[in-house]
Amino acid sequence: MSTVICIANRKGGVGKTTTAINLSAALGVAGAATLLVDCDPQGNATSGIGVKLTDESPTLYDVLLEECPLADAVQHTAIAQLAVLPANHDLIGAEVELLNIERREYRLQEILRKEYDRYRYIILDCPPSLGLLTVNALTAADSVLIPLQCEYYALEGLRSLLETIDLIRERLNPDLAIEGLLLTMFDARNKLCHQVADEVRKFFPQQVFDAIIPRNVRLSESPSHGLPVILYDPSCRGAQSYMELAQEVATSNKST
Amino acid sequence: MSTVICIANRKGGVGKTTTAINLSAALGVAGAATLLVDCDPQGNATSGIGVKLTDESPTLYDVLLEECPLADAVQHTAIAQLAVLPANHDLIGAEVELLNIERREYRLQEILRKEYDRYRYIILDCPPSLGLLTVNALTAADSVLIPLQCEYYALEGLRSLLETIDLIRERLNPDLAIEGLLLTMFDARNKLCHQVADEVRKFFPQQVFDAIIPRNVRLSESPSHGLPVILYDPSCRGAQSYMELAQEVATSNKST
Ligand SMILES: Nc1ncnc2c1ncn2[C@@H]1O[C@H](COP(=O)(O)OP(=O)(O)OP(=O)(O)O)[C@@H](O)[C@H]1O
Ligand SMILES: Nc1ncnc2c1ncn2[C@@H]1O[C@H](COP(=O)(O)OP(=O)(O)OP(=O)(O)O)[C@@H](O)[C@H]1O
Ligand SMILES: [Mg+2]
Ligand SMILES: [Mg+2]
Repeated sequence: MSTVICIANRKGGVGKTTTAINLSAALGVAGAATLLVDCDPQGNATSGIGVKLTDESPTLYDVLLEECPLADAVQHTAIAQLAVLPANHDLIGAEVELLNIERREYRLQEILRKEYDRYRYIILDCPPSLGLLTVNALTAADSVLIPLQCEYYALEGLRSLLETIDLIRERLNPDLAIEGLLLTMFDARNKLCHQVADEVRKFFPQQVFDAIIPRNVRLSESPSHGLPVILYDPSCRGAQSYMELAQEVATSNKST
Repeated sequence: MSTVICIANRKGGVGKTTTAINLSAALGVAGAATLLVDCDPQGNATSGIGVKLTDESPTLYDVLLEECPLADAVQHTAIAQLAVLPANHDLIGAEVELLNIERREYRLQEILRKEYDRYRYIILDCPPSLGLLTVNALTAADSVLIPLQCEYYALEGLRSLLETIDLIRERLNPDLAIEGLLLTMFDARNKLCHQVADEVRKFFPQQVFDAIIPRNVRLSESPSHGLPVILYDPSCRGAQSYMELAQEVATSNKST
């Protein structure tokens, strides 16, 4: 039994990678076998969690184009129960090369399906766009977790993101659910933050996580040490809030 | 005589739109005829500067596919010398439809070339990706202004962005120059900010603007009022820093 959660939002810089890394780490530390898949050619999740690639290291690119089995590309992390399928710049090529392949949207789903017995959670970090890599991730996922920065442009992008999710549900992945909306970089002193948060809860009453991720400098420092915040500074508010999030995610996905 | 400047960085949320809006506004207020072109299907530059579109309003999508001349799509703003070519969600379709057209990378360049007599500056806001819309913008531009958030992931993305610019220069736009690297959301109390800033100046000694954009809540509030910060709160540090930037840009592009 495995739960595949896609972390997506076309708006840039809202905390997708920070959430993918720290949620995966918190699930791993709690004892659940977790795989973090970096679906962004920027490779921020790969470097943020401390994986160092050489020119020969296999990545998601090689796995998607069937040049290497997933198990050969997976790398270990400082957390025993957390493994990473890394990405690098080559992944940009996959968007072009997959265009000519049959069932190109199902590529990632078919690959991850074989790993369901090995991992309890599979977390997918997406780039800030709605291209073929994000479509592959949304097709492979059981649910979508949407990080939302509490800023003006955040609400604008939400409608078109939900329209895209509806399209994916109609054409590619009928069971795609919404895991929840996560308020990120929340600064309690900032009036705009409260206004955006109230608006989001009004429009999506059942779907906003109780856990709120505060703006916390330790979260932006931890990737420069190649560590999830839970290992970098476990007592900081950033680490606490991601542990709360992991708790909520585990509770709502408890296998009955 | 016109100068076309493209605001680009594949990393998301680094201040591309905030820079495009506020640099354009500062240039317009200083008396230079300026056109802001929103090349992002998110349409943040369009809404952030207060343009309200109806379902019938022509946008960059219609202009790119030659269904309407640019002059019919351009909208006025609260600043006499600043006009906007807006974008909305339809623009996503352009990435697909342009694929089948001859000289698809030169579309925007050919359209803007006709406007060189009308505008002293044309500022292009790009989405956080390196797809056909960003390629069109880089091909149409005289120079690229790169906003850089002073955070760990900023440096990572810079190398691949500069490689892309080199490719564009080799194949599509031989005169493409770098206008400069702009440090954004700078928080003087944060050690990491200073470290990243020092690193950027070390690698690119001549190319970092003197103007530094501070993290300033007025910059994130102004789009919710549909105003550039120069009109929303002219005395705040955010407005001052963008006026300084406009001064530097105007000085380095002084027509001799
Ligand atoms: N809660 C937080 N507090 C402070 N800084 C944060 C927080 N969350 C993320 N950051 C920082 O903000 C920046 C943007 O976050 P991140 O890179 O995770 O966003 P993203 O949505 O993955 O961006 P992209 O759209 O480029 O993929 C990063 O430099 C990150 O370290
Ligand atoms: N100097 C600043 N101080 C405070 N907030 C800022 C600053 N610059 C930008 N912001 C806010 O940070 C968020 C990201 O900025 P912006 O949307 O301009 O980035 P972007 O690079 O255009 O994002 P995208 O990659 O999605 O296009 C916005 O909510 C914006 O209002
Ligand atoms: Mg990311
Ligand atoms: Mg933008």
